[in-house]
Amino acid sequence: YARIVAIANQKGGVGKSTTAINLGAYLAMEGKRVLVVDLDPQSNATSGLGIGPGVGDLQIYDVLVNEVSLEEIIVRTSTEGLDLAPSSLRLAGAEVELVSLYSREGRLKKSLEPVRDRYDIILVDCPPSLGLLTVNALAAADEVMIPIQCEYYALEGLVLLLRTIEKIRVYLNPDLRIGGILLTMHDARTNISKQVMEEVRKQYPNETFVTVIPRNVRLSEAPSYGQPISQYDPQSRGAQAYQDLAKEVISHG
Amino acid sequence: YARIVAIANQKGGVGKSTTAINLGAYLAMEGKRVLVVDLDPQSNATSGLGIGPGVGDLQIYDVLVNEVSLEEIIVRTSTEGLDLAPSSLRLAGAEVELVSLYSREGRLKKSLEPVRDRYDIILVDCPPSLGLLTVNALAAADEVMIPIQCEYYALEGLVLLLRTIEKIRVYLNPDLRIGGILLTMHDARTNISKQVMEEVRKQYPNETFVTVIPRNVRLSEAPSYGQPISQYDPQSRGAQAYQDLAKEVISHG
Ligand SMILES: Nc1ncnc2c1ncn2[C@@H]1O[C@H](COP(=O)(O)OP(=O)(O)OP(=O)(O)O)[C@@H](O)[C@H]1O
Ligand SMILES: Nc1ncnc2c1ncn2[C@@H]1O[C@H](COP(=O)(O)OP(=O)(O)OP(=O)(O)O)[C@@H](O)[C@H]1O
Ligand SMILES: [Mg+2]
Ligand SMILES: [Mg+2]
Repeated sequence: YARIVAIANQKGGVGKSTTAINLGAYLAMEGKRVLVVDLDPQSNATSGLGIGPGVGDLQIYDVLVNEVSLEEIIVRTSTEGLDLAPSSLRLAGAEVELVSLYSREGRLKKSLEPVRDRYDIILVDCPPSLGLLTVNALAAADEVMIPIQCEYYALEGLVLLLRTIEKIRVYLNPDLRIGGILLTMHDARTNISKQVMEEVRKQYPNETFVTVIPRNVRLSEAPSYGQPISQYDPQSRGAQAYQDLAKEVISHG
Repeated sequence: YARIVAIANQKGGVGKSTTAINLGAYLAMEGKRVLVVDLDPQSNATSGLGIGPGVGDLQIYDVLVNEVSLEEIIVRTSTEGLDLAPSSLRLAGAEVELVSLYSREGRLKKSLEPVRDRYDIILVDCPPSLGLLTVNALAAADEVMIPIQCEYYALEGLVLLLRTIEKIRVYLNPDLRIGGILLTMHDARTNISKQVMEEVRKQYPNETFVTVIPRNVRLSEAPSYGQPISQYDPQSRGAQAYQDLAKEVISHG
C-alpha cells in the first residue's frame, strides 16, 4: 500500500520537480516501486523524465476532470521501477474547471486508490501555488515534503504553506503530516546559504532532512537530455545527494 | 500618464520580484516616478523593499476585495521616487474570493486609474501562476515583461504564458503587448546558459532585451537587508545590469 508524498511549496523555483524526478529515480534504484504524478501544467517532471508531449495522449487533466482512470495514463520511464502519470499544458485549465465539480479537492485521492497497491511510494510534483491542484495533492497525501532554497525569501513562504497545511488537516485530511523540509541549491561559498540553513534547522529541528542538496549545474543540465541525474551524471554531487536523500526517506518510512 | 508593466511568468523563481525591486529602484534613480504593486501573497517585493508586515495595515488585498482605494495603501520606500503598494499573506485568500465578485478580472485596472497620473511607470510583480491575480495584472497592463532563467525548463513555460497573453488580448485587454523577454541568472561558465540564451534570441529576436542579468549572489543577499541592489552593493555586476536595463526600458518607452 503506497505511501503518498506531496512535494509542495508555493515559492517558485525551489527544486520541487528536480526532487520528484531524482528522488524518484534513486528510490526505484533502491528497489522501491515508484510513481511520480506530475500535477503542474508546466509539466517539467514529465519532460525531465524524457516523456514528450504526445499530442493525443491522455494525461492527468483527463483523470481529474474527465474521470479517466489513472491506470490509463501511467507510462514507464527509462528508469526501471519508476513510472509517471504525465501532465501537459492542458492542465492549465483544470484549476478553473475543477471549481464547480463534485468533490473538487478529493479527485486525485480517489483516482490514486486503485493503483496504491502497485507502488511502494507515490511522489506528487505540485505547481508553485496553493490552488486546487496543490490542494488535491495535499488532500491525497500522507505527508508533505517541502523543498526550500537556501535563499532569503525561503523562510517567508514557509509560514504561508504551513498555515495551508493546517487548514487541509482540519477540513480535508486529518492524517497529513510534514514528511520533511529539504534544503536545496545550497552553495557552501555563500553566507546566505549558511544563514538560511542555520535558521531553518533552528526553527524546525525535527522536520529538516539531514541530507542537503547542493547547487550543482549537472542537475540543471540533466532535464535537457530527459534523464534523471542517476543516468546523466551519477558521479556528480547532485546525484550523491539525491541518493542519500532516497536512503533517508526509506529509513523514515 | 503611467505606463503599466506586468512582470509575469508562471514558472517559479525566475527573478520576477528581484526585477520589480531593482528595475524599480534604477528607474527612480533615472528620475522616473515609479510605483511597484506587489500582487504576490508571498510579498517578496514588499519585504525586499524593507517594508515590514504591518499587522493592522491595509494592503493590496483590501484594494482588490474590499474596495479600499489604492492611494490609502501606497507607502514610500528608502529609494526616492519609488513607492510601493504592499502585499501580505492575506492576499492568499483573494484568488478564491475574487471568483464571485463583479468584474473579477478588472479590479486592479480600475484601482490603478486614480493614481496613473502621479507616476511615469507602474511595475506589477505577479505570483508564479496564471490565476486571477496574474490575470488582473495582465488585464491592467500596457505591456508584459517576461523574466526567464537561463535554464532548460525556461522555454517550456514560455509557450503557456504566450497562449494566456493571447487570450487576455482577445477577451480583456486588446492593447496588451510583449514589452520584452528578460534573461536572468545567466552564468557565463555554464553551457546551459549559453544554449538557452541562443535559443531565446533565435526564437524571439525582437522581443528579447539586450541587457542580460547575470547570476550574482549580491542580488540574493540584498533582500535580507530590505534594500534594492542600488543601495546594498551598487558596484556589483547585478546592480550594473539592472541599471542598464532601466536605461533600455526608458529608451523603449
Ligand atoms: N540543486 C540544484 N542545483 C542547480 N540547479 C538546480 C538544482 N535544483 C534545481 N535546479 C534548477 O533550478 C531550476 C528550478 O528547479 P525546479 O524547476 O526543479 O524547481 P520547481 O520548484 O519545480 O519550480 P516551479 O516552482 O516552477 O515548479 C531548474 O532550472 C532546475 O534545473
Ligand atoms: N540574478 C540573480 N542572481 C542570483 N540570485 C538571484 C538573481 N535573481 C534572483 N535571485 C534569487 O533567486 C531567488 C528567486 O528570485 P525571485 O524570488 O526574484 O524570483 P520570482 O520569479 O519572483 O519567484 P516566485 O516565482 O516565487 O515569485 C531569490 O532567492 C532571489 O534572491
Ligand atoms: Mg516544478
Ligand atoms: Mg516573486
